[in-house]
Amino acid sequence: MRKVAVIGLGRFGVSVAKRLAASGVQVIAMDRNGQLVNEIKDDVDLAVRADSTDQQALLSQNIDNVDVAVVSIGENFEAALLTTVILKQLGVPEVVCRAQTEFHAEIFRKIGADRVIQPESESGQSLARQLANPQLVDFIRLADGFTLLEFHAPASFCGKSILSLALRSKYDVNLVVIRRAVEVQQSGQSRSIVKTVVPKPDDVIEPDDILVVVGSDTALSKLPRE
Amino acid sequence: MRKVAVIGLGRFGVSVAKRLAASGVQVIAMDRNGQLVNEIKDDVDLAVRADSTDQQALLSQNIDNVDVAVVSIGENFEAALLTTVILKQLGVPEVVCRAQTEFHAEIFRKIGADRVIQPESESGQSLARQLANPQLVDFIRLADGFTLLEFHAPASFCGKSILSLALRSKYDVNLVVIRRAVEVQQSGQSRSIVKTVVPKPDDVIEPDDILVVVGSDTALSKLPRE
Ligand SMILES: Nc1ncnc2c1ncn2[C@@H]1O[C@H](COP(=O)(O)OP(=O)(O)OP(=O)(O)O)[C@@H](O)[C@H]1O
Ligand SMILES: Nc1ncnc2c1ncn2[C@@H]1O[C@H](COP(=O)(O)OP(=O)(O)OP(=O)(O)O)[C@@H](O)[C@H]1O
Repeated sequence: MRKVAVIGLGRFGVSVAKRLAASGVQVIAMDRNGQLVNEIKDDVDLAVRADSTDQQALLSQNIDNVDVAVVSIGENFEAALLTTVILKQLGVPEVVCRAQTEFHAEIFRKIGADRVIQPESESGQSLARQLANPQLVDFIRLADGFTLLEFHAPASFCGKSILSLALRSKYDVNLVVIRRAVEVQQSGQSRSIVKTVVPKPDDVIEPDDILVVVGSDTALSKLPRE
Repeated sequence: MRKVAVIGLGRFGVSVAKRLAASGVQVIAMDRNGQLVNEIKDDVDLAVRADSTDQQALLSQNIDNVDVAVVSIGENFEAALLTTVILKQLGVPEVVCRAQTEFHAEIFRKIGADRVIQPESESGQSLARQLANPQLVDFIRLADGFTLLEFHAPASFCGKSILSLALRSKYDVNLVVIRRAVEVQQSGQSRSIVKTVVPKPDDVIEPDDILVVVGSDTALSKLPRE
């Protein structure tokens, strides 16, 4: 079972730790602030009060045995750097660091961080993407620059069959599923529920359909939006 | 053309403003700190130094005519609240507020924010989702009993074209992407990397291909495994 250490229980660290634990990953949460450790202990497998720049403290908690360590120490940049260096020296396969700016991010990479996250910048870009594409419902990053994207069917697609749209050859995207509102009769009343449909070649796109597609960001940006 | 105002040029605000401008949206960036306004003026349509709690200042910049206003004032919570209230009074259709905590988020919603973003919490969940699923695909958004499954291409599929396999009509599953090992030449050495491919109708399945498919659990259980 995947074992992840989250060091630094600010808003970012707490969010990572709780969400990981909820997904069935084994989580060790660490902070030098005892109160924060206390607040999270019911949500994770192990909550430890310790100074992460102390190699002994890390070893005594078997942090060297985790698959991933997330270093989410914010303002204390030196502590974050030192913790990262120690973790790589202890052989932790993947170390993810939260950085305040691109400058900080560069330094984390140079000292061995496998991945660097800038929350404000990431979620700023995520919001911008949604505001620029109001039909966007959700998207998920897949590996290798591929994204899974949900958006309202553009008017130009409606009434056309999946086959005739030829999304793969025209746009290099794959239509994964369609979410469609359908009328259901339930105890004498008609109500609308959303059904997930695996699109067949002869299926016709309806207005209000939500299309779930996969493709590279470049390919997705070429899809019609209106 | 979509017109968005970004008020507060911290890391989040700058990220939203620049990414929006790059997507072809008309952006007005505002901050009371002249230096920040100066730093962004080449990246947006209009960069204004002003106090956003001053209704006159907002009106003189036609902020009441934007489609969306993003209030990304961080530490100055009262200013963020007041700005939000003014924007809704001026009739801005959509006001998005950046909140520091769930408590702040609640208050923004109560005073009329249409949307509230908590960057640290959002990107923490996004990282957790990726760490919990190293192949980076999320099954939860494909609700309604649909699952995304990755499996080695069965021998019976190899050498066949995607079109001839007719997965959708035969098995009621959708082939999302194929992960395929390819040889790459890098500085005189040949190495193998895994590429993610959007399958085209004429593509032929190769041995060792990993097929990523979507379908109901029942449908997936009927796929050949050998
Ligand atoms: N040497 C250390 N060992 C363990 N924990 C530490 C150490 N130094 C700082 N921390 C912890 O890191 C946590 C996060 O730090 P801080 O709150 O500065 O980060 P932040 O990036 O502002 O957080 P947020 O995720 O809320 O934006 C704090 O709870 C702090 O106690
Ligand atoms: N009344 C105001 N009018 C205009 N701008 C303001 C006002 N009050 C604060 N600001 C600006 O809001 C900006 C963002 O605030 P601050 O840096 O506190 O936010 P933050 O949330 O910490 O930012 P980040 O996005 O980097 O996390 C600052 O540049 C500040 O000058």
